[in-house]
Amino acid sequence: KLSIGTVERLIHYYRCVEELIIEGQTCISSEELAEKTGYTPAQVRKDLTWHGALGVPGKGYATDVVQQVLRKLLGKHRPRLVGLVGVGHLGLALLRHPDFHKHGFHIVAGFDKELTKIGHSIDGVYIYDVSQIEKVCPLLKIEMGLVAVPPLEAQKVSDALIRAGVLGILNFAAVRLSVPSHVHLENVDLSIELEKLSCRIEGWL
Amino acid sequence: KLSIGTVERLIHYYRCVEELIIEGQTCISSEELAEKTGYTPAQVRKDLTWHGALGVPGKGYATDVVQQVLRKLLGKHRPRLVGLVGVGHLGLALLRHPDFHKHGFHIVAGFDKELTKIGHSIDGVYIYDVSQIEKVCPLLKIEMGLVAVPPLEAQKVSDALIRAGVLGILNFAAVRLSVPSHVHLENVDLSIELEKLSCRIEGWL
Ligand SMILES: NC(=O)c1ccc[n+]([C@@H]2O[C@H](COP(=O)([O-])OP(=O)(O)OC[C@H]3O[C@@H](n4cnc5c(N)ncnc54)[C@H](O)[C@@H]3O)[C@@H](O)[C@H]2O)c1
Ligand SMILES: NC(=O)c1ccc[n+]([C@@H]2O[C@H](COP(=O)([O-])OP(=O)(O)OC[C@H]3O[C@@H](n4cnc5c(N)ncnc54)[C@H](O)[C@@H]3O)[C@@H](O)[C@H]2O)c1
Repeated sequence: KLSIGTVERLIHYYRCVEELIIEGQTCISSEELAEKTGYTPAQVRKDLTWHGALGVPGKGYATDVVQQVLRKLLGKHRPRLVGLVGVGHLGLALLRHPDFHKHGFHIVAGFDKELTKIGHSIDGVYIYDVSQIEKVCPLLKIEMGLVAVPPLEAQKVSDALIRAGVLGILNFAAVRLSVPSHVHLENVDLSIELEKLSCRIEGWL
Repeated sequence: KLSIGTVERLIHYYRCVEELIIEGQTCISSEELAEKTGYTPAQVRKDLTWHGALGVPGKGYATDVVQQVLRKLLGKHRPRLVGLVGVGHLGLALLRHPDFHKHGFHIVAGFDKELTKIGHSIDGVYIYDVSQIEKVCPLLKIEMGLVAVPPLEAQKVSDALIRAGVLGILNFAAVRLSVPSHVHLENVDLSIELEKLSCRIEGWL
């Protein structure tokens, strides 16, 4: 099992080598990878060696080897299918953000309760009635749900996603959701990002 | 200087004791605080003692003492004023999210370039023309900026915020911004949250 810190570093290494491969770079030293991702060369070597990407002393690591090793680890060998519940301001921003797609995450269905939104396709994503979650998610093999509804609605849509077989929930609503132990929950709280920025400005960080 | 991990824990302790104080609880043990925040009691004790919140063995910590100590550290003794650039889908979701306000962050101005948005007030926040950033931010004492514009516009709005005296930028656009060394930059990349969730589902985390 990896720590969350390790996973974040591996994601950054992966994205870095992915760009380098596109630019035609076949080899990278731990110093260069460290500099591009903001970690120390020692940390980079420790992480890569631990996960089986062996480097050549004095030369570095083959970018395609690093990519292969990390691809498996990060589950990138297959597309990850996502359902979005709540197609409001935040939901629309999530639907239109090109990065998810670029990193292998595909929002394949939206769910809402507003009649003006249901039955339409936004950026190629069909919006279903929220009552259809349990029918549509298994059909489309959705394994992760984005909860972007108002706080009072979040628990019930999360329950519906779980009944539909979803294994992971990314929650944006400002409430503590309760999920069964086999379901993974990640909360996004942008005010925490503001707090960290504020601490940096205060000089504490 | 604190590590980012420590700052995140302190933020969670602060929010926890804030709720307890509202509920009238005057004392909390490290076990209870650990359980409510998801850390270990040993970590809680180490963090609080290090920062001057002394506990009574066998009894715990006075919630108001913990709040005072952390309040200073986290810069919460004063409101933190924020400007939002880009009042699109993401920008509107940020404007309407009640939590920022609750944690002492006040979005006091919005900036956009679309004529249909400029000159209006949304949820009590006036939307200025983006060309007014350098005039308005110092006047309103804005110290942090939220960059929620399309990727190709992000560097130039960030430059304008910096010329206006902003010390911290929270960037949502999928580009690497370049800022001078006295300015703090925090990037929000929700696809990283999806990656972490995916790793949890894969069982790696
Ligand atoms: N995590 C953060 O930092 C952060 C930032 C901004 C917003 N938010 C939160 O994200 C959520 C959405 O914000 P928003 O600005 O997009 O709100 P919004 O009101 O624009 O959108 C909410 C959408 O959910 C739909 N909806 C409501 N109840 C539903 C239900 N039971 N089933 C399906 N759909 C339902 C609405 O019809 C609407 O389309 C809110 O909880 C908000 O507080 C979080
Ligand atoms: N960080 C993440 O995970 C994440 C998630 C969703 C969206 N995003 C990003 O956030 C940004 C905004 O997304 P959105 O869906 O709200 O887009 P949007 O198109 O709905 O909104 C962009 C807004 O910026 C304004 N704008 C454009 N150029 C400007 C300029 N030079 N000065 C001032 N305002 C300007 C537009 O008029 C519009 O109101 C995009 O870069 C998007 O990729 C990031």
